[in-house]
Amino acid sequence: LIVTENLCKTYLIGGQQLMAIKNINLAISANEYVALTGPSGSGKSTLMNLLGALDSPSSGTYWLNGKDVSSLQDPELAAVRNKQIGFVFQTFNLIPRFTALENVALPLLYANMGPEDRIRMATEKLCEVGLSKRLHHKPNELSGGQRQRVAIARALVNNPTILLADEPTGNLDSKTSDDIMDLFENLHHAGNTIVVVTHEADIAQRALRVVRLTDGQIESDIIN
Amino acid sequence: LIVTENLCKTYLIGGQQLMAIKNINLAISANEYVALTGPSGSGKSTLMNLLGALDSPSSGTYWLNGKDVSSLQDPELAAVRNKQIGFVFQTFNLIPRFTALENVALPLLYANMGPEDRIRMATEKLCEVGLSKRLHHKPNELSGGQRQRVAIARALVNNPTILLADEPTGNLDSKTSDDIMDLFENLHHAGNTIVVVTHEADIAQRALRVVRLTDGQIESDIIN
Ligand SMILES: Nc1ncnc2c1ncn2[C@@H]1O[C@H](COP(=O)(O)OP(=O)(O)OP(=O)(O)O)[C@@H](O)[C@H]1O
Ligand SMILES: Nc1ncnc2c1ncn2[C@@H]1O[C@H](COP(=O)(O)OP(=O)(O)OP(=O)(O)O)[C@@H](O)[C@H]1O
Ligand SMILES: [Mg+2]
Ligand SMILES: [Mg+2]
Repeated sequence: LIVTENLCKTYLIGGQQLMAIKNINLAISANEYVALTGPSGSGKSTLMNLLGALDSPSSGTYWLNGKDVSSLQDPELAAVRNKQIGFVFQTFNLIPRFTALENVALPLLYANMGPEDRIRMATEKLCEVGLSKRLHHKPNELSGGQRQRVAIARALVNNPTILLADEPTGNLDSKTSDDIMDLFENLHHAGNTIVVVTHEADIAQRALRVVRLTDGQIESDIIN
Repeated sequence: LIVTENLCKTYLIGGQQLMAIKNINLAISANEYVALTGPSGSGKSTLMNLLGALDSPSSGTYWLNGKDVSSLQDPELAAVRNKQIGFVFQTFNLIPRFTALENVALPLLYANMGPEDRIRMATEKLCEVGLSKRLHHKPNELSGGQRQRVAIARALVNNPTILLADEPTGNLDSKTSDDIMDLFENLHHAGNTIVVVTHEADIAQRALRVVRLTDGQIESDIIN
């Protein structure tokens, strides 16, 4: 499903090359559940952004469903990002002037759903993450963990075949964390593919495979 | 050092009153090390913002060092916020167009330090949090955990007597987390006061007292 070959991402800063990820060779099959771990700064978010087709590599290739992602153009690229992939950003990336409900309903514009169905579906997702009483709050009227859950609901609302979640429980207490991980497991049991970046050992243990990055490279890739 | 009496914060939203915190009575002495825990949305950040004099309560009183904080005006209020208190925000609140070094040096403007001393002090703090190689990166050129550590360095740079840290390790791997908690313990052993909001049990265990919030009120207040 996901295959990368010698994937590299280099930044130019202060006149120097900084290799955020170097020669990543990764293969993830459909219906896998992978945890991506590693120290702060090791390249996890960079890799996730490439897998989510939100960024392009400096070199190397990324095949998604057998297609070279760098050859994709809109509208196909937009469809991949919005319908096939659900992405939970490490910094949430919510739209400040939209309410929780409006933020979560947004990807459904790609699902050819009428406005009533979009509201109903978005409401359902927000209830699943425990935010039934916060539908009409804007991001600055929500706590950190509530914003994180809006980002999670938005990633799940299109029933994606691939969920890419970058540290989805960093702002959540353990009970709420468990609820979110249960949701992810439901998605997995329905046949979908999950990649979760996490710093927490107990979250990583719930995955079936753990890939560890250090200094932009894969240090280990172990079946749980 | 910190005394609150019937502290309340209420928001008006959708025509309704939302009591984020209700009748908080809290007393923290100098040189205490307190963990503040509780479910997502329970009022922890709201309380921290009040303790940091970054926001004012809807009702109730907050005495800091024996003074009623609501009676403070600039420049005394600004001095309290910038010299006496170090605040690590849950969402970091870094200045996007400033580098890590410039962000950390900013509070030192209140310390009457010349520019060379400010650069030296800010560099030292960034090295202490492991960012010696990221001094000239702007926030959008840093990973999530690196931004979090810039926020921590900025809170520590003025050697505050009170450190208020709102989920300071949420984006950090366990080794980096331990390093940060060691820094906090050094500050504590030097006689200062620490309040840390955390969802992680092992971080809470390093404190000497644990205050738990639920639904805006103190549920328990226990010596560790
Ligand atoms: N501006 C606002 N208007 C309305 N409600 C608000 C506003 N800001 C916060 N709230 C609500 O106040 C409650 C407390 O928020 P707070 O940020 O203090 O929670 P928290 O304990 O820090 O949560 P977390 O662990 O998720 O960070 C939340 O339920 C939130 O929805
Ligand atoms: N625009 C940029 N310019 C220069 N360097 C960058 C840029 N963006 C990221 N980096 C660097 O690339 C490296 C990898 O960043 P990345 O965000 O992928 O790390 P991460 O593993 O997600 O870390 P964390 O666990 O802290 O979130 C970091 O060392 C970071 O400083
Ligand atoms: Mg990251
Ligand atoms: Mg909070």
